[in-house]
Amino acid sequence: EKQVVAGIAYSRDEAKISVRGIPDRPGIAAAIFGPLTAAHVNIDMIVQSTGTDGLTNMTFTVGCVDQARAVAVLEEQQDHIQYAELHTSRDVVKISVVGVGMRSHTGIANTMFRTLAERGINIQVISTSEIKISVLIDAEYTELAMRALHTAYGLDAR
Amino acid sequence: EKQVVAGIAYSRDEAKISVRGIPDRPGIAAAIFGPLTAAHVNIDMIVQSTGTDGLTNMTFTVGCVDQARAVAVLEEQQDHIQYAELHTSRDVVKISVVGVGMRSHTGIANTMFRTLAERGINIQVISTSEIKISVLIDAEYTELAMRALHTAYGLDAR
Ligand SMILES: C[C@@H](O)[C@H](N)C(=O)O
Ligand SMILES: C[C@@H](O)[C@H](N)C(=O)O
Repeated sequence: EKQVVAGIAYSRDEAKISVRGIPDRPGIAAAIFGPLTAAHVNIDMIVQSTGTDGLTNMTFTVGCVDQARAVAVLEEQQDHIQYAELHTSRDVVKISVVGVGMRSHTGIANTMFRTLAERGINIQVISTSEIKISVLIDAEYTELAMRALHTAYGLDAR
Repeated sequence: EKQVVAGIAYSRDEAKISVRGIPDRPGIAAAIFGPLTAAHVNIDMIVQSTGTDGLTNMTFTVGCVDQARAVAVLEEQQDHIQYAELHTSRDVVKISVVGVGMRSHTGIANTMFRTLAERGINIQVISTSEIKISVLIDAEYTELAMRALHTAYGLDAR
């Protein structure tokens, strides 16, 4: 069944910042984004899935120009946020598959994940909305992933 | 500064499914979504942030009608996916704040997180796209959260 995909986009201007081992209780997300807002850091993706044993991880991305400032803000706030580890990397690329009305984007997501798996590309972060699936992968796979995904969704001939 | 928010939406037809302690290596996302696609499960949100020590958690939501089938598919595939724990709950609500052109949605996100924190509401899952911020919270807070967010973004008078 032909999946209806409008296009595939990528962005290299993404610095990934992961805050790990944060308490999963009210107020922690505000303790992270309050200072970042005050420092005028432009956030792109924000991703947090469910935690385990009262702790969770949160990953977000900023434009590369804001990476150092964002990290400095978080390091100042470590006592207030109480994270165990802060990890950051610019070696990532965001790749987004945009569907056309994706209530059931299970099939579109499956094609994306299968295509990346077949080429041995590890998916670091996943975030979806109604019309889009975005992943963060290692930047060195940008061209390989983009070519493979265009083929997988039948976008080559265009 | 007045944040430009187009509206706030919520959906109670969400069953949260968390797969915890999955290996963070190529092919695992495909091992999860391949069988779910074959079982015609309609997925809404998919959220995975960066892992720790080679393991990560993935959370996704399905319409309540698909919850039992999705859980059965995952339980059959436990050896193949190698997750440590599967957790599911219908007691959640998805609340989404839709902005207008949100390159810098840091401020909009901050208002959302602060407003929920002030009322003691824990944020279980976060996922964003360019124009939208979605969170999963406990369903019992639906009315309180919607009212508080409408006030916070100045949408009351409309
Ligand atoms: C956890 C899962 O996303 C894994 N990293 C994969 O690429 O499939
Ligand atoms: C981890 C963080 O999202 C926390 N659960 C909060 O509500 O702020």
